[in-house]
Amino acid sequence: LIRTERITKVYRTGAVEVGALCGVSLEIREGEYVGLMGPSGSGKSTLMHLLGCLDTPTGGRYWLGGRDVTTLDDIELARLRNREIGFVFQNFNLLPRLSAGANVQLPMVYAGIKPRDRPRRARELLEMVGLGGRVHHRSNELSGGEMQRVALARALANEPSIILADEPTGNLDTRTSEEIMSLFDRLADQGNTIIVVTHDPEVSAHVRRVIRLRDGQVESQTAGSPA
Amino acid sequence: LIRTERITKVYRTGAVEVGALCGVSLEIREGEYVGLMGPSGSGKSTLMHLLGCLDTPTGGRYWLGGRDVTTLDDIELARLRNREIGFVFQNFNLLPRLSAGANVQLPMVYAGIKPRDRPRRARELLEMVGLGGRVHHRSNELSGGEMQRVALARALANEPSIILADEPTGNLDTRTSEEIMSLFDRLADQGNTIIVVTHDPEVSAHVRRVIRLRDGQVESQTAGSPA
Ligand SMILES: Nc1ncnc2c1ncn2[C@@H]1O[C@H](COP(=O)(O)OP(=O)(O)OP(=O)(O)O)[C@@H](O)[C@H]1O
Ligand SMILES: Nc1ncnc2c1ncn2[C@@H]1O[C@H](COP(=O)(O)OP(=O)(O)OP(=O)(O)O)[C@@H](O)[C@H]1O
Ligand SMILES: [Mg+2]
Ligand SMILES: [Mg+2]
Repeated sequence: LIRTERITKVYRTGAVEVGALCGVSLEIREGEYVGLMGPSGSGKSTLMHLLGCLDTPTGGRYWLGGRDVTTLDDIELARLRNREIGFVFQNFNLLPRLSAGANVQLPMVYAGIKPRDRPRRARELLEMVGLGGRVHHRSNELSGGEMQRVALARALANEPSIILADEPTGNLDTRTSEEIMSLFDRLADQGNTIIVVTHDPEVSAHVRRVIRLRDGQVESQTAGSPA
Repeated sequence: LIRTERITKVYRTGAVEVGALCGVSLEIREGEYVGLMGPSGSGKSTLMHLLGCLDTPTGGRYWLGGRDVTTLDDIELARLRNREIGFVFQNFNLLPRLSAGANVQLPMVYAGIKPRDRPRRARELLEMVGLGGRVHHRSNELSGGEMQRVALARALANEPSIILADEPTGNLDTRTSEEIMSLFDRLADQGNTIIVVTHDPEVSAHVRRVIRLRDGQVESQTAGSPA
């Protein structure tokens, strides 16, 4: 489903060049439940943005569902992102002045879901992440962990078959974190493809395969939870 | 040093009122090394903002250094925050277009540190958190864990005697997280007063006392690391 061949990403900022990813080749089959780990600054978010078609690589190839994404035009890319991929951002990326419910409905608007169906679906998704009581709260009036869960609910708005979650439990206490991971476990059991960035061993214990990055390269790949 | 008596905080958003803190009384002596834990939404960040004089309680009393903070005017409060308290925000709160070094220098400007001394001090603080190579990078060009560490370096800019850190390791891998906690350990050994919000038992294992919140109230207080 997801195949990359030596993808690289270099950020140019002013006179400085930062090699965030240096030749990453990996293959993730449909329905796999993968953890992505590695030190701070090793390139996890960069890789996730490339896999989620939110950014383009500086070099290398990326095939999604057998199609080379560089051959897709902007409209096809946007449609793919909106219908097939759910992305949970490390910094949540919510619209601060919109309510939690409105944030979750936003992807549904672009997917053409009927207006009368959206509020109920948004409420159900927020209840699934434990925020049924916060539907009408503005996202800038929520706690860190609450915003993080709204970002997850929004990522699931269009029932994507590929879920990319960048540190979905970083701001959550142990019990809430377990509730979120059992939600991911259910989504994995339903046959969805899931990639979770984490540095928490309790989170990576749920996945079936771990890819470890270091300095922009794949350092190791293991099946199941890491030692 | 820090004493609160039944402080409460109610957020009014539109027609809804959210009781974030409901009567919290606690005492923290100079040089104590305290962990603040509790579920997502239990009021940890709210309490930290009140203790850091970044917000005012809806009710109750708060004495800092023996002075009732409600008697201080805005100028005295700003001076206290800038000179005595270092605050690490859960959402980093960096100026995105400024470099890491410029962000760390900002509190020094308000404290009247000479311009020629600021760059070296900022560099030293960034090196202390492992970011010596990122001094001139804009903070919106950094990874999540890198931004978090710039926020910590900035909080230490004026060598505050009280350090309030809201989830300082949420975005860090285990090894970087340990480096940051050994920095906090050193600051504690030097006699600074430290309060760290965390939900990570490996972080709370470093502190000498844990205060647990639930639904806006103190649920328990223990000495040393929690079970
Ligand atoms: N600006 C605000 N306006 C309205 N309600 C708020 C605001 N900030 C926080 N709240 C609410 O107050 C409660 C406590 O929030 P707080 O941020 O203190 O929790 P927290 O313990 O830090 O949570 P987390 O671990 O998720 O960061 C939450 O339920 C939240 O919805
Ligand atoms: N927009 C950007 N411009 C320039 N450099 C960037 C940008 N985003 C990230 N970087 C750099 O690229 C490297 C990889 O960043 P990335 O965000 O992928 O790391 P990460 O593994 O997600 O880290 P963390 O665990 O701290 O979130 C970092 O060293 C960072 O400084
Ligand atoms: Mg990241
Ligand atoms: Mg918080």
